[in-house]
Amino acid sequence: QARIIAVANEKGGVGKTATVVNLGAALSLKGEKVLIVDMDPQHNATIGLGVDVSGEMKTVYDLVSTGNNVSVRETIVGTEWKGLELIPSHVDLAGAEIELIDVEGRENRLKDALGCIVEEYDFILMDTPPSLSLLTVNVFAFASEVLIPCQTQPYAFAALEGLFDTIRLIKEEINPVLDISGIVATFFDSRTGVSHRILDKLSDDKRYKSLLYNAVIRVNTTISTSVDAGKPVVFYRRSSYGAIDYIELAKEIIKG
Amino acid sequence: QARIIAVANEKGGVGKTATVVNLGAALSLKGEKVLIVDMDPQHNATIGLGVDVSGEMKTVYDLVSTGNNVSVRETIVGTEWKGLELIPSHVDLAGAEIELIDVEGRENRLKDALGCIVEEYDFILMDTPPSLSLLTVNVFAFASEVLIPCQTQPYAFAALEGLFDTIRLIKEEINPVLDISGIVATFFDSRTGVSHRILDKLSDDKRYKSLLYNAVIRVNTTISTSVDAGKPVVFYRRSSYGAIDYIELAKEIIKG
Ligand SMILES: Nc1ncnc2c1ncn2[C@@H]1O[C@H](COP(=O)(O)OP(=O)(O)OP(=O)(O)O)[C@@H](O)[C@H]1O
Ligand SMILES: Nc1ncnc2c1ncn2[C@@H]1O[C@H](COP(=O)(O)OP(=O)(O)OP(=O)(O)O)[C@@H](O)[C@H]1O
Ligand SMILES: [Mg+2]
Ligand SMILES: [Mg+2]
Repeated sequence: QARIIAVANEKGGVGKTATVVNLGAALSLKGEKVLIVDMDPQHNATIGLGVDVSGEMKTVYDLVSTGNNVSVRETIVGTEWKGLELIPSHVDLAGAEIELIDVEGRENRLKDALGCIVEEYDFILMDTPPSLSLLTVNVFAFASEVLIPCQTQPYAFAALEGLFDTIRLIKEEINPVLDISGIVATFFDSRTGVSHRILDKLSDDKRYKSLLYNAVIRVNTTISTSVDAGKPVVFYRRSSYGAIDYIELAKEIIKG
Repeated sequence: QARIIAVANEKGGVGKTATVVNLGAALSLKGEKVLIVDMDPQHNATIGLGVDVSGEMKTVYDLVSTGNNVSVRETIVGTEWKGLELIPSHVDLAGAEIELIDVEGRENRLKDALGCIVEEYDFILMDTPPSLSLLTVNVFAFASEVLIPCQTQPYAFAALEGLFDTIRLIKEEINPVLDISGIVATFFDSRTGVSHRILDKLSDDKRYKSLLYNAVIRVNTTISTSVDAGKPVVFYRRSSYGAIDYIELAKEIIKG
């Protein structure tokens, strides 16, 4: 039975996509069978995995929209790397919110579509847009865990409180098994005071300290360069900080 | 008559708030009278200007929601700096989307509320969340210009095409005077190849080259440190790259 993990934070640019792509790849490197679901219309995880959505390909849009009778297997694409598969996204996904406005059970479209493949993976990692849209709610309705990337910056730390409230509400109203499994500090820059200050705030705050992973993702330009190459950083340059940090995080998550 | 500028980009974390706060401050430093409107429920621009929204204060939420009869003047707060005023945001703003779902003319709530004060400022800068929500549409309906921060990173560059489409649609359907006034490159790091490559792509692409400001915002940790101090970077440390770059941008924007 797969661990179904939503990677979410309404604050933008904190490393959600970087975490889905690179943690997913690091888990596959450790022999886990991983499915990545790109639920962001900006389809950044799809780009980061080097997958080019051509005209014929089915995407997560086809799964959640009402017009199509597409089976989930038709939407799963392989990547260059063993044990790492993807359900790609597409810009059309932005229209799903309006299309589903009057549809009964619209928050469970993803869960209904993916329920039948859960046994085939060890991990399902889902990327979300930086907003609490119907797409993010669909991801929360299906997930059993939420992994929260938190940039070591003041705005990102300030966003945590609201995010915890949101997840508590989802747990009460939509998905009783949903829990926050962890917070991973990202963009850590040991040369700057603000990074240390925010990391200290995370480890001192009683709401967050027990959830904070030991693995910290350092700021590392190889992570962005690897996006350009359409490869996760662990497959782009194993010796980089980005690769080392995401492998550390993968080890910690596998231990559970 | 004020120049009414929306600072927007659906890609998260590209420096929208940093641009609103720091460009706004730099413009006020040059003697312009500036109003900042924080239309993001995460109220980051409010935090960045050191304004603490206490129980009694009226916010932009009071202006757009239906229950309150609040005049715009009640929502305007001064900051520590001359010529720089703010309409703060509040987390309650996230609820406005649902509350306004059946309200006639819901996209023009902000425009209707702020129309009467346009004569009193030289610039009105509006911060937006990283999504195309009703809040962002309200900002686009009121603005006459859109300033787009674009991080010199692959995902941010990829987001431009969709953003241009969105703005074209808003111009056709809601606000015929809306135009993109410029793109400002942000987080530029001269030490990394990816930054140079994306800056080159911006200046070579015929869709973007004529819109690209000469001023480039370099990556600079003083920008985040200044957030911690609740001060725009031009008032926190005038000699920093962040302050120098935003003053350059302000000069270019004043020249129009
Ligand atoms: N540790 C890191 N060091 C340096 N750059 C990083 C790091 N993690 C991510 N990046 C880069 O920073 C940018 C923001 O990260 P990313 O897009 O993954 O964040 P996000 O939370 O998914 O953003 P959005 O809110 O738009 O979905 C990207 O260009 C990415 O390549
Ligand atoms: N030029 C810069 N150099 C270094 N850090 C920066 C720079 N500009 C902004 N930052 C910091 O990077 C983070 C992201 O910037 P910011 O929050 O302004 O982006 P945004 O587009 O408003 O994000 P969101 O999409 O969440 O609204 C913040 O912590 C900010 O302080
Ligand atoms: Mg993302
Ligand atoms: Mg912002």
